[in-house]
Amino acid sequence: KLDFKEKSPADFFSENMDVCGFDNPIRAIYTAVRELLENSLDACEAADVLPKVNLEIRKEGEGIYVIRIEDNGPGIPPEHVPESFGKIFYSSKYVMKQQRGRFGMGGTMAVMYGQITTQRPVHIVSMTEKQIADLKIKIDIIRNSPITEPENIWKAVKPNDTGKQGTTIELTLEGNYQRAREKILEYIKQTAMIAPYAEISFTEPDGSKHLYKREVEYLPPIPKEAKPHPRGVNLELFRRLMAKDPRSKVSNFLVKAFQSIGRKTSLEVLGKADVNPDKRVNKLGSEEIRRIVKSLRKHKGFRPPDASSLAPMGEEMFEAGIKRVLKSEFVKCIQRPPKAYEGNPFIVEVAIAYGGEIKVKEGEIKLYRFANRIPLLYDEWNDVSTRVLKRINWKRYGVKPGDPFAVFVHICSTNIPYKTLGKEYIANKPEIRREIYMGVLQVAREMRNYLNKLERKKKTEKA
Amino acid sequence: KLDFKEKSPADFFSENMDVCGFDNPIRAIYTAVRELLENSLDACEAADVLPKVNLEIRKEGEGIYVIRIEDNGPGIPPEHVPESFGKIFYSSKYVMKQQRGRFGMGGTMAVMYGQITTQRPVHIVSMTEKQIADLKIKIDIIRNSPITEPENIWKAVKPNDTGKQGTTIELTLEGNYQRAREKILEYIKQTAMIAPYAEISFTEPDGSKHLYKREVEYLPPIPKEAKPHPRGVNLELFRRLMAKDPRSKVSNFLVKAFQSIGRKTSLEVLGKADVNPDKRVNKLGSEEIRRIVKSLRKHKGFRPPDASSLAPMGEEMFEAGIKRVLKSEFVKCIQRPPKAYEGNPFIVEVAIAYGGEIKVKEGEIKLYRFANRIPLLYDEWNDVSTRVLKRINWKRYGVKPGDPFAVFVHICSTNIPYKTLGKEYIANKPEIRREIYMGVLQVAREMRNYLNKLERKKKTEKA
Ligand SMILES: Nc1ncnc2c1ncn2[C@@H]1O[C@H](COP(=O)(O)OP(=O)(O)OP(=O)(O)O)[C@@H](O)[C@H]1O
Ligand SMILES: Nc1ncnc2c1ncn2[C@@H]1O[C@H](COP(=O)(O)OP(=O)(O)OP(=O)(O)O)[C@@H](O)[C@H]1O
Ligand SMILES: [Mg+2]
Ligand SMILES: [Mg+2]
Repeated sequence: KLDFKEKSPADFFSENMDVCGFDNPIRAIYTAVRELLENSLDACEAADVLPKVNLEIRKEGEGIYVIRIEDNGPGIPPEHVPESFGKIFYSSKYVMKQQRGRFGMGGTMAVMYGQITTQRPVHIVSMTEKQIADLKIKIDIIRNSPITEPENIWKAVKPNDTGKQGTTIELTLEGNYQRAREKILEYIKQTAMIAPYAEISFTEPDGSKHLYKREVEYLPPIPKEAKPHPRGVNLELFRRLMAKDPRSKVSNFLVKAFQSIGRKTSLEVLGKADVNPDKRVNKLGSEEIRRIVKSLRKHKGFRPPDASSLAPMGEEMFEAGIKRVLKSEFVKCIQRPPKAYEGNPFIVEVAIAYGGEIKVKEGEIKLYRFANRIPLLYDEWNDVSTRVLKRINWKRYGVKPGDPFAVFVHICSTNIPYKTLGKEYIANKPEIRREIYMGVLQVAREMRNYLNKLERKKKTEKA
Repeated sequence: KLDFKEKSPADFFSENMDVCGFDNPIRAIYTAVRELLENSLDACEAADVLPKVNLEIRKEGEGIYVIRIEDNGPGIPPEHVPESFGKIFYSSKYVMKQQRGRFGMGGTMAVMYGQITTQRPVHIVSMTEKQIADLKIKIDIIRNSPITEPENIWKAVKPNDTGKQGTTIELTLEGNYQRAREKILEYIKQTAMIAPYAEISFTEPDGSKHLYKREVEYLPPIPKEAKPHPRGVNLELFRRLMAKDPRSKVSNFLVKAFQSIGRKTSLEVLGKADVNPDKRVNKLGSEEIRRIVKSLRKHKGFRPPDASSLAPMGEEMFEAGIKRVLKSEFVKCIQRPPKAYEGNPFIVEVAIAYGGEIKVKEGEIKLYRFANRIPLLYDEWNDVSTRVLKRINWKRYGVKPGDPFAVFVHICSTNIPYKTLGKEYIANKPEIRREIYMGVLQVAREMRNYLNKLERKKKTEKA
């Protein structure tokens, strides 16, 4: 009488859309815009192309909108288009480098929400270097697999002789644009601030156009895939790395599988674990593996992680972006050194701004949060950055909540520890919290110096 | 050069444990306890058995604990044990009635966290009416499938001639019991308050025992599986219901597929949709289906959902539980009438208590949140109940933040709209928010009357 069932990921998420950021028609249209724009920016950056994205939202009917997004990225290889948008947990981003996408579900969830609320397929035109694919895609939700129109996708693929590349997506969904409008505009504005090399045009349903021109003409260096950092490694990860390199001597394996481990460190770690460094990986016993992992986790002297898998803003670019958008007289950004949590390299960048067009609610502290260049506009109360700000005694820095200052926190990592699949807020990881705290103290001190100077200047002027 | 990959759900969640409530060793041991205890209580209630649960946490080594839980429930059929704990999205609770479990992943995630951090299998002894199964289970994470010891589970199954039934689980995991202790104890205490028919014993690593005896000797009525309520139905759900009943006339289909639709309402809805009531379901065109769903969503006159799929506390039982635990002089509970959001029936119960052992932080309002009899102890800031409390002008009710009063919100539904897979907080659904708001106003007024009486009594005594 108990009915045991298995569900596919698509089936599961179709009944749990709240955990993916599709709570209601207001939030859904925001999340869909977010997921599509992040995909376009990821694709352009990974292909080393200065992004040019046209976003348009048209009204189709009462409470029904069409989101159209067009980018100048590399396009999507035709054979991967159906599953990229018709299968949950399908992605080209399951690799260890900084990108906005990571879950392999954002695009598919937007398509699913559109399908659930309007029954309409998503329309994709993908122009790669050699081919153009023009496809409509729905999701077989029970099976977690795409249904393509035409059924044989190759009937809709032809050679690309236009010289242009990029992806165009049209998605129809139930939405409440009026109530989502302010958040969508803020999201695009903050995206332009944190990705000043991107050109983004946005056309609203009523025809109003917004254009964010490129402010810089160069991309940040493309992140390279990294090996895991040994700090915080766990037994499962260790065993998976072993499975890829079973015949190496364990001392060589440690150097090859992890970043920041050289020959000397490898021998040190194995010494403390009491494991013969010349033993082959596939000959290690369970207890030896356990001791190696324990020794890795206790080891204090690892080189900090190499930052080549990350693409931080950089202090100057971040300050310039904030100045341009908020027009503040004082802006200071600090980039903390690279660290790792649970094997994942990360860099925290903290900025503070005073004056200009900063609008602060009474008694509140204005906090802008970013993760891998994604602006986070919801659910800030439980976010790790909010927790840090609560601990700061702002009086010591010459300000109080409600004063015209704003704090900016940008976390870059190969794996952002989101608490929700809707990428709303970030988990309270002690290593990350510490870096945010140190960064906030540093920039808060700089702001205090600036305010003191301002104060002295006022006094000299009065006298 | 782009590496497109598909991941199984287990593989995905093994790298995204933060979205499931396993953020770190403190939170993980709490979440594992939660998931296991909720499974035991669900199983006993569904089998109409007064729950008796023994929970024990033992220290195994430095930062390593064993959680052992034993219940007197129906046990798990041996053929379903491996996948119940070794496969994500496998569940007997994918049905439309109130239960704590719903996702089909809690138990498996606890096993996975234990395996990732200690490589140990979970040990399960399941005693059903006729069989005893004694199995160790690990998860093939890449494949999302169980690895059982013994490989042929039937070698570990024998007849049950003990006359006893129930499930015993031993799970070894990395945890930080010291820092999780307070929350675990609070969780068990609040569970005893909201499930006063359960007997729960808890033994801590240092040997201290806590026993929560049964306060009532009867179970709430067992929820029955419900049909969806038409309010807020969407096109995808409608099509799936159609697929189950293709040959009925659409007027009969509406009455059979949904609760709260009688013949008269069915004809009304079809009339507004301009669809022939005698047309067979499998003959309906896309446009007709669209109009029917639109008409269902706009229809104002549906009977409220039948509450037989829900198991609210009831005002008296809730008040008694609060009085017993907090010893407050004044406790008032209001049960709101059954409503629905997005096709899911729900009932909100709100209570307020004044005085007694209520501890409130300065300037804060003490809020206890429950969903389907699960105490929610984390991430309250973004919860729908917190949003409601922020809108209340407490001065009008004779109290201010920091006074010794507490608000309790219990939401029962066939589908609780959690925002996280760790079941931390609840999405801001307008229908639910409205019922909480109305309930809080009602109980706040009762508290004001009580405080006024108290005030008058003081004055008469002085005079
Ligand atoms: N505009 C685009 N240009 C090129 N490739 C794209 C584009 N949009 C999506 N893709 C491809 O489709 C895949 C699936 O996208 P989807 O948004 O579902 O997941 P993701 O971006 O990998 O992860 P996340 O769920 O975190 O966004 C991506 O990994 C990428 O390879
Ligand atoms: N103590 C128990 N007694 C009887 N059955 C159990 C017990 N624990 C687990 N089960 C069975 O195992 C299944 C899987 O449990 P699991 O916790 O993974 O998912 P769930 O409870 O269905 O949903 P959720 O993820 O929301 O908890 C349950 O649906 C139930 O059938
Ligand atoms: Mg994406
Ligand atoms: Mg469960």
